[in-house]
Amino acid sequence: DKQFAVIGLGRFGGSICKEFAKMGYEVMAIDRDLERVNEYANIATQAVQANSTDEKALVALGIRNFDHVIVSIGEDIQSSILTTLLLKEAGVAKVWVKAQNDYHHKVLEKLGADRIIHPERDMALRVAQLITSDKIIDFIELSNEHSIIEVGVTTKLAGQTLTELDVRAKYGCNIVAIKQDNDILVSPIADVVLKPGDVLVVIGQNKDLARFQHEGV
Amino acid sequence: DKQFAVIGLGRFGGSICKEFAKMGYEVMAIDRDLERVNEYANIATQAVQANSTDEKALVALGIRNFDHVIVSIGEDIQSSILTTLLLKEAGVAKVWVKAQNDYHHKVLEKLGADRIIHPERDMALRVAQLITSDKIIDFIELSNEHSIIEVGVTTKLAGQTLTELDVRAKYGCNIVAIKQDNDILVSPIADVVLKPGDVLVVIGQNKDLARFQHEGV
Ligand SMILES: Nc1ncnc2c1ncn2[C@@H]1O[C@H](COP(=O)(O)OP(=O)(O)OP(=O)(O)O)[C@@H](O)[C@H]1O
Ligand SMILES: Nc1ncnc2c1ncn2[C@@H]1O[C@H](COP(=O)(O)OP(=O)(O)OP(=O)(O)O)[C@@H](O)[C@H]1O
Repeated sequence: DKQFAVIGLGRFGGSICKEFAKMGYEVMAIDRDLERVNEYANIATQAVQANSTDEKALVALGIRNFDHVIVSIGEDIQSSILTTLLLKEAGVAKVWVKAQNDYHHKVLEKLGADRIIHPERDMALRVAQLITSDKIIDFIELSNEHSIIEVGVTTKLAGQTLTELDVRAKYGCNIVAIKQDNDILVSPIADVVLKPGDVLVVIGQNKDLARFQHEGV
Repeated sequence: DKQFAVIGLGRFGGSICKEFAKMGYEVMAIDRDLERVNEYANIATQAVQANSTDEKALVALGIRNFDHVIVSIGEDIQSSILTTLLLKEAGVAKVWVKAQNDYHHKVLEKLGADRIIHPERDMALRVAQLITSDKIIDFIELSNEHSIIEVGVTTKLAGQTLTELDVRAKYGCNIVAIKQDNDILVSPIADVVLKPGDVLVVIGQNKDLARFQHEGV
């Protein structure tokens, strides 16, 4: 059974603890602020007050026994960096760190952080896409060139089946699911008749998706 | 052409401004902290120092002419709430707000916020899934019961084609794309021979995806 610890109980770290608890996983919640620690006393398996830049404190917590530690210290970039260094030096296998900006990211990379996370920046990219494309209900980046988008079925598309629409031939995109009446149809869906208010989940290259949005919807 | 404004230039609001600028959209960047405003002077179309809880300041900025305003004030929940109230009363059509917690979310809902965003919490859910499932490379929630996951092709699956694997019949999941050699194959992909290191992008109901992960990969 893997041992998890979260250092820094802000919105990100705190949500990770809550999710672990909900999934039935044990987690040690660590923060230097006693109020935060108390907030998680009944959520995490253990909630401990400690300053993670204090090597002795980390040793006392037995941090080297943890398989996976998440560092979610925000504003104090130097503390986040020092904590990451100490964790990797202690031999923790997986250290995932929330980064504040590109400089923070570069330093963490050099220190061997196993994964660097930018929650606000990644969500901002998604929100910017949603705001600027009227027809997109949701947008998920798969790679630099491919995405998955959700678009609503308008009167233009309603009454047709996917076979009739033939999105693959016309736009090079694939409709992988249809959200209809609070349900998601995954497959086979070629003969489903589209209704206004349905949502198409479409995968493809960004330029093809853009064309589909503008001409096909 | 739509007019966008962002109030609060933290990591989330600041990234929205940078993304709008990159996409070629005009945006007004607003913050009460002059240092933040100066940071965005060369990024946003306009960068203005203002306290968004000051109704006169909002009127002076012509805020009612904006089609879409994003409120990304973090720690100061009361300022975020008051700002949202003032924007909706000023008649701004779309007000999207970053929320700190569930209480903040409920109040924003009552005030008519058009979309409420939880970047850190949503990313935490995704990270918790990734950490606890060894085989999942990425995970995107489509709804309460459906997700898209990315799993690596192991020696167990290598050498076969999707037709041979027949994931749809065995697990009720759909493989919608294959990441192979830095490329993404969207379709048709039934006869592609899987190689170790390839990544399968799979859509399905969560319970079916869990079964596929445990037995099929
Ligand atoms: N050296 C440290 N040791 C332990 N905890 C720390 C240390 N430095 C900061 N913290 C804790 O990290 C938590 C998160 O920090 P902060 O609120 O600055 O981050 P944040 O990035 O704004 O958080 P989020 O965006 O996830 O809400 C705080 O509760 C703080 O007490
Ligand atoms: N009343 C206000 N008017 C204008 N700007 C404000 C107001 N209150 C706060 N701000 C600004 O909002 C910005 C973001 O606030 P803060 O850093 O607390 O949020 P945050 O949620 O931690 O940000 P993020 O997670 O996006 O980095 C700050 O730059 C702050 O100056």
